[in-house]
Amino acid sequence: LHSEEFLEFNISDFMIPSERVAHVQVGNNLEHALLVLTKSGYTAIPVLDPQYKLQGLISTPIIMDSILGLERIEFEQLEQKRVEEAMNRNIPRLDAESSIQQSIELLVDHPFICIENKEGYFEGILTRRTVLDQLNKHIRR
Amino acid sequence: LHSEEFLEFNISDFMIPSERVAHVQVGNNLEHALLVLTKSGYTAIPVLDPQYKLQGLISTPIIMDSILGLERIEFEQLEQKRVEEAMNRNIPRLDAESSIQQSIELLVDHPFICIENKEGYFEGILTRRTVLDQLNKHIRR
Ligand SMILES: Nc1ncnc2c1ncn2[C@@H]1O[C@@H]2COP(=O)(O)O[C@H]3[C@@H](O)[C@H](n4cnc5c(N)ncnc54)O[C@@H]3COP(=O)(O)O[C@H]2[C@H]1O
Ligand SMILES: Nc1ncnc2c1ncn2[C@@H]1O[C@@H]2COP(=O)(O)O[C@H]3[C@@H](O)[C@H](n4cnc5c(N)ncnc54)O[C@@H]3COP(=O)(O)O[C@H]2[C@H]1O
Repeated sequence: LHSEEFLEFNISDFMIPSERVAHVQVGNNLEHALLVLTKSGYTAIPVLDPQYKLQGLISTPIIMDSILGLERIEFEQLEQKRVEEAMNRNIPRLDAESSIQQSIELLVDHPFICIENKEGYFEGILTRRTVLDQLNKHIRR
Repeated sequence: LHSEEFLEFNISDFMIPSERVAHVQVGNNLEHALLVLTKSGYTAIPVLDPQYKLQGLISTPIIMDSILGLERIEFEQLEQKRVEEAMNRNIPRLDAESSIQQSIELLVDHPFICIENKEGYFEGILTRRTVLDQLNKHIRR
């Protein structure tokens, strides 16, 4: 493993840029969010506000859990609830100057990490797939 | 990076053993599968048959896509459809003697890999988190 090469990873080169990241807005309802997730095929996506700043993360487990009643999943509630009520606000972020070590540490517990610039604008996401792909190429020499 | 150590990974030591893996049966309906996914908090889990052999994988994207109508997601269809109709049957597997290189190569495209023994019985799963955790400890020396 040629450690210096592997560790010279540049986040900007490897992140999925914001224009290619499926996302929803804080004000959307959960029915809309579930449709976006279903059509994109992703299980979790970022939540942005109208200023394009990162506010949280919404996922199918979060949505389903929010409408889980005593006896059944109450799908009729999806229209009534908003993304900002259910979303996970506590999400890790990095900026484009962060190191691969910081990225890997966070990717242990998070399938993707949001990248934002110094002003807090959403720039893209770094995924586990990207890092594992680099690791795979690396150990194949 | 002490490559020899890192690559001496033993799958049996690092996999989540079958008794701790949430799963469903081929004959369950999608409403049951969605409840298991929601209560466990996972987005995708293995599908087994009554002989405890691995048959496929079911996920919230697969379930939602299978009931996606022209105008809305048709939740009432969940009771009518079975796991075996919707599940992804084309899933990669490894046995406990496989190498970390084989594991990493598959984990590039799959969040977890099913481990089965020589007779085809389900033994457990190896997750991206486990491999990234090892990588993280490794680069911190
Ligand atoms: N349309 C597709 N084409 C090919 N492979 C697909 C795919 N959808 C999912 N996968 C595979 O499944 C993994 C898990 O996807 P999931 O949606 O749960 O979890 C995803 C999703 O929550 C998020 N994500 C990835 N790309 C995204 C995007 N363009 N927009 C929004 N969120 C994204 O990052 C997580 C980790 O992504 P990662 O690539 O490491 O891992 C992905 C990828 O290996
Ligand atoms: N209850 C929980 N406690 C702590 N962290 C949690 C968690 N549920 C999810 N996570 C975190 O979210 C990641 C993605 O979970 P997901 O359910 O989409 O994707 C999971 C799920 O599809 C499957 N999986 C993991 N553990 C499982 C289990 N015990 N039974 C069945 N499937 C499991 O393997 C995928 C990758 O798992 P991985 O651990 O790499 O990655 C997990 C883990 O980092």
